[in-house]
Amino acid sequence: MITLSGATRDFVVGEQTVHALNNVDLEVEAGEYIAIVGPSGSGKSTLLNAIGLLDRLSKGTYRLENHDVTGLSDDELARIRREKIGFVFQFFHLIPRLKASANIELPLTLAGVDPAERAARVTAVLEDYGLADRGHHRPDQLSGGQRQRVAIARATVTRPKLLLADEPTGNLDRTSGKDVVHILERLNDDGITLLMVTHDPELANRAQRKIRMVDGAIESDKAVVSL
Amino acid sequence: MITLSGATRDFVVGEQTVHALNNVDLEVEAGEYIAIVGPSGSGKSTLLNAIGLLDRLSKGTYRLENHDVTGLSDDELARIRREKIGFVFQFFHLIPRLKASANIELPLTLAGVDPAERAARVTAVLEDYGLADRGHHRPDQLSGGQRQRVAIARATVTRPKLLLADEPTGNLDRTSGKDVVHILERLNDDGITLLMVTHDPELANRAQRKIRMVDGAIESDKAVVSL
Ligand SMILES: Nc1ncnc2c1ncn2[C@@H]1O[C@H](COP(=O)(O)OP(=O)(O)OP(=O)(O)O)[C@@H](O)[C@H]1O
Ligand SMILES: Nc1ncnc2c1ncn2[C@@H]1O[C@H](COP(=O)(O)OP(=O)(O)OP(=O)(O)O)[C@@H](O)[C@H]1O
Ligand SMILES: [Mg+2]
Ligand SMILES: [Mg+2]
Repeated sequence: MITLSGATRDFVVGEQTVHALNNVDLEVEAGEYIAIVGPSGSGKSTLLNAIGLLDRLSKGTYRLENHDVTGLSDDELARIRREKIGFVFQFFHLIPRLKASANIELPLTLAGVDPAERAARVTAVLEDYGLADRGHHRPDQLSGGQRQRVAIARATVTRPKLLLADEPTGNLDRTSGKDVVHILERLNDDGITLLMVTHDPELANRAQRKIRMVDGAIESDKAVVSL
Repeated sequence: MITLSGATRDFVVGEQTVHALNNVDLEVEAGEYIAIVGPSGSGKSTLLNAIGLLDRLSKGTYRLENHDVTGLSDDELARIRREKIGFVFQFFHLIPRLKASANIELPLTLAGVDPAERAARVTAVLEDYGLADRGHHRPDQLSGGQRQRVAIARATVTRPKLLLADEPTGNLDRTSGKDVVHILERLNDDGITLLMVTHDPELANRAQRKIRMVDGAIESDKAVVSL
């Protein structure tokens, strides 16, 4: 499903160049459940942004579902994202002036889903994520963990083929975090490819495969051995 | 140092009233090290914001260092915050157009510290928090955990009497998180009062006292028994 080959992403700050991704090779089959771990600043978000077509590579190639997406136009990338990718951002990026329910509904509207179906799905995910009484709140009227759950609900409501989650439990207590992960794992059981960046070692060990990044490179890429 | 009495904070959203803080009584002595835990949405950030004078109570009183601060003007609250309180926000609130070093330096400038001393202190904290080569980066040129550490550096660089940290390790790997907590604990050893909201049970168990919140109320308030 995903093939990165020699993937490099450089950032220039003044005189300095940061090699946020440094010659990364990666293959992901459809339906895999992968945890991405590593120190702060090691390139995890940069990797996820590249895979999610939110950012372009400086060097190397990216094939998504066997199409070379490296050189596509912004419009083409936006279309693929809308149709195939759900992204949970490390800092959510909710739309401030829209209530939680409207934020969650937006991808369904962009996908052309009819109003009745949209309303039903939004109600269902609000329930799933423990937000049933918070649908009318705008992001600034929500707690940190509630915003995080709205971001996750928004990314999953279209049941995308590829779900990319950047630190989805970083602002959640143990219980809310477990609830969220169970939902994401159910989606993976249904065939959705799930890539999750996480700082939580317990969470990482629930995946089938763990990729560890250090300084923009993949240091290890192994199956997770369940004890 | 801190006395909250009958502290209540209500939020109105449409027809609904959320009792984010519900009749909370709390006493904190100078120099204490307290963890605040509880489910997402239980009122932890609201409690910290009230203590940090970033938000006013709907009912009840707040005495800080034996002065009633409940009815003070915005200017008076701002002055007390500047002089006595360091706040690490759950979502950092860094100034987007300032580089990391300038973000960290700002409280020192507001406190009237001279330029040479400011430069020395900023350099020292950048080093402490593993950001020595990131001082020139703006927040949007930093990873999530790097931004978090800049927020912590900014809150601690003035060595405030009262340090309030809302989820200070939420975006940090285990190692960076430990480093940060060790620095905050050293400050507490030097007499700084430290209140930390955290979802990490291991972190919470390092404190001397643990306050658990549920639905806007303090459910328990106990000494932490070190095993
Ligand atoms: N726009 C940018 N300009 C310059 N440098 C950047 C930019 N974005 C990221 N970086 C740098 O690239 C490196 C990788 O960043 P990235 O956000 O991918 O890290 P991360 O592994 O997600 O970290 P964290 O766990 O802290 O979120 C970091 O050292 C960061 O400072
Ligand atoms: N401005 C607001 N308007 C309306 N409701 C609010 C507002 N701010 C917070 N709330 C509500 O008050 C409750 C407490 O919020 P708070 O941010 O204190 O929770 P928290 O314990 O910090 O949660 P988390 O662990 O998710 O950060 C939540 O249910 C939230 O929806
Ligand atoms: Mg990141
Ligand atoms: Mg909070």
